[in-house]
Amino acid sequence: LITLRNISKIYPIGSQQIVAVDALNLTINRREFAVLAGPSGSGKTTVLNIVGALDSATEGTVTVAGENYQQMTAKERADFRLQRIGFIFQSYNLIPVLTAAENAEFILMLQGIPAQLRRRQIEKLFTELGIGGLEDRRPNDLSGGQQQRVAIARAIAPQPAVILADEPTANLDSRTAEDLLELMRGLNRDKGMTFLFSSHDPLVIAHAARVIRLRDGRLEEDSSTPDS
Amino acid sequence: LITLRNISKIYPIGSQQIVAVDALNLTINRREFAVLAGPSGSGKTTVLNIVGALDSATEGTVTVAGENYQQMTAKERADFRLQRIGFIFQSYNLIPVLTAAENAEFILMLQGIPAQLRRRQIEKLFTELGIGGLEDRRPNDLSGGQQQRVAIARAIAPQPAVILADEPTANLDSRTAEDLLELMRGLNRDKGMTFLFSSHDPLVIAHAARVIRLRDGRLEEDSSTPDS
Ligand SMILES: Nc1ncnc2c1ncn2[C@@H]1O[C@H](COP(=O)(O)OP(=O)(O)OP(=O)(O)O)[C@@H](O)[C@H]1O
Ligand SMILES: Nc1ncnc2c1ncn2[C@@H]1O[C@H](COP(=O)(O)OP(=O)(O)OP(=O)(O)O)[C@@H](O)[C@H]1O
Ligand SMILES: [Mg+2]
Ligand SMILES: [Mg+2]
Repeated sequence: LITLRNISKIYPIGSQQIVAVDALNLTINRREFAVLAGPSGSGKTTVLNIVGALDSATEGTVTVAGENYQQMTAKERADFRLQRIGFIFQSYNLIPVLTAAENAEFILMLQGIPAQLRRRQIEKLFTELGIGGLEDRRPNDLSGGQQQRVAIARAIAPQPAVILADEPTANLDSRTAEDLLELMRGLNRDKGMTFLFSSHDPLVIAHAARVIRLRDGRLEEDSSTPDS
Repeated sequence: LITLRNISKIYPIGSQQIVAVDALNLTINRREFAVLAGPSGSGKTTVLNIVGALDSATEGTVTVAGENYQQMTAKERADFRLQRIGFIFQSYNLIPVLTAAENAEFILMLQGIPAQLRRRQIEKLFTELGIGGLEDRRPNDLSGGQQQRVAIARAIAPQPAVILADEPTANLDSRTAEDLLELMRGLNRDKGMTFLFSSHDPLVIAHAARVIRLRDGRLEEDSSTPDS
């Protein structure tokens, strides 16, 4: 489903070259439940951004669902991302002037789903995420972990083929994180959604069928558990 | 050092009253190393904001270092906070147009410390936090965990009497989090700095000499380890 071939990302800063990702080769298959693990600064967010067409690689090719990103126009990549990929950002990126429900239902609205049906879907999802009742709050009136779950709902609601989740449990207590991972494993199992996380959280790593370890932008280890 | 007496925080939202903190009594003594623990939404950030004079309580009194917050003017509270309290925000609040070093040295500059001396102090602190070499980057060119450590450096650099840290390890891997907690315990032991954390992280809770558990805005449990 997702193939990264010899992917590098280099930022020129002043006279330096910062190598954020270094000649990475990676294949993610349909229905996988995989996590990118590694120290702070090891390249996890950069890899997710490249997979999600939010960022371009300096070298190498990215192919997602048979589509080569470099052969698409900027508009085609944007449309592809909107319709086929759900992205949970490390810093949420919620829109402060919209309510939690308006933030979460955004893509459903673009897909032309009628308002009442959207509201029902969002309310159900919010309840499953433990934020039922918070639909009409603004993001600034929510706790950190509540904001995180609104960002999660926004990515999940359109049921995309692929979910890219950057540190989705960073601001959640272990009970809430467990519930979230159960929810996501259910979507993986029952709807065939592919999940690629980046995470430091041992809980996420424990739930993942495959752990891809990065260090200094390079692949250090790539292991699947035997029963996955 | 810090006394909260019968503290409540209530937000009126539409026709509802949201009780974020409910009749909380708490005393934090000098040199403590304590953590506020509890589920997402249980009131940790709200309590820290009240202790740090960033937010006012709806009911009850807050006394810090003998000063009653309600008896101070807004300017006096702001000065007090700037000089006596270091705050690490759950969402960092770094200034995007300043470099990492400029963000971190801000209060040292207000204190009139000369530029070269400031730079040396910040470089040393950045190295201890594992972000040495990132002084001249802008926050947007840093990873999530690197931004978090810039926010930590900003709070620690002026060596305030009290540090209030809201989820300081949320975006850090366990190795980096361990190093951070060692650094903070060193400051607690050698400089007598008082630390009050809010955290979900079992690592932080394990390092804390005292764990104050919240649930639904109320105190659920308040326990010190025998050797602390
Ligand atoms: N815009 C940029 N300009 C320069 N360097 C960058 C930029 N963005 C990221 N980097 C660097 O690239 C490296 C990888 O960053 P990335 O955000 O992918 O790390 P990460 O694994 O997600 O870290 P964390 O766990 O802290 O979120 C880091 O060393 C970071 O400083
Ligand atoms: N401005 C506000 N208006 C209304 N309700 C609020 C506001 N700020 C916080 N709340 C509510 O108060 C409660 C406590 O919030 P707080 O941010 O203190 O929780 P927290 O323990 O820090 O959670 P987390 O672990 O998710 O960061 C939550 O239910 C939250 O929705
Ligand atoms: Mg990251
Ligand atoms: Mg909080």
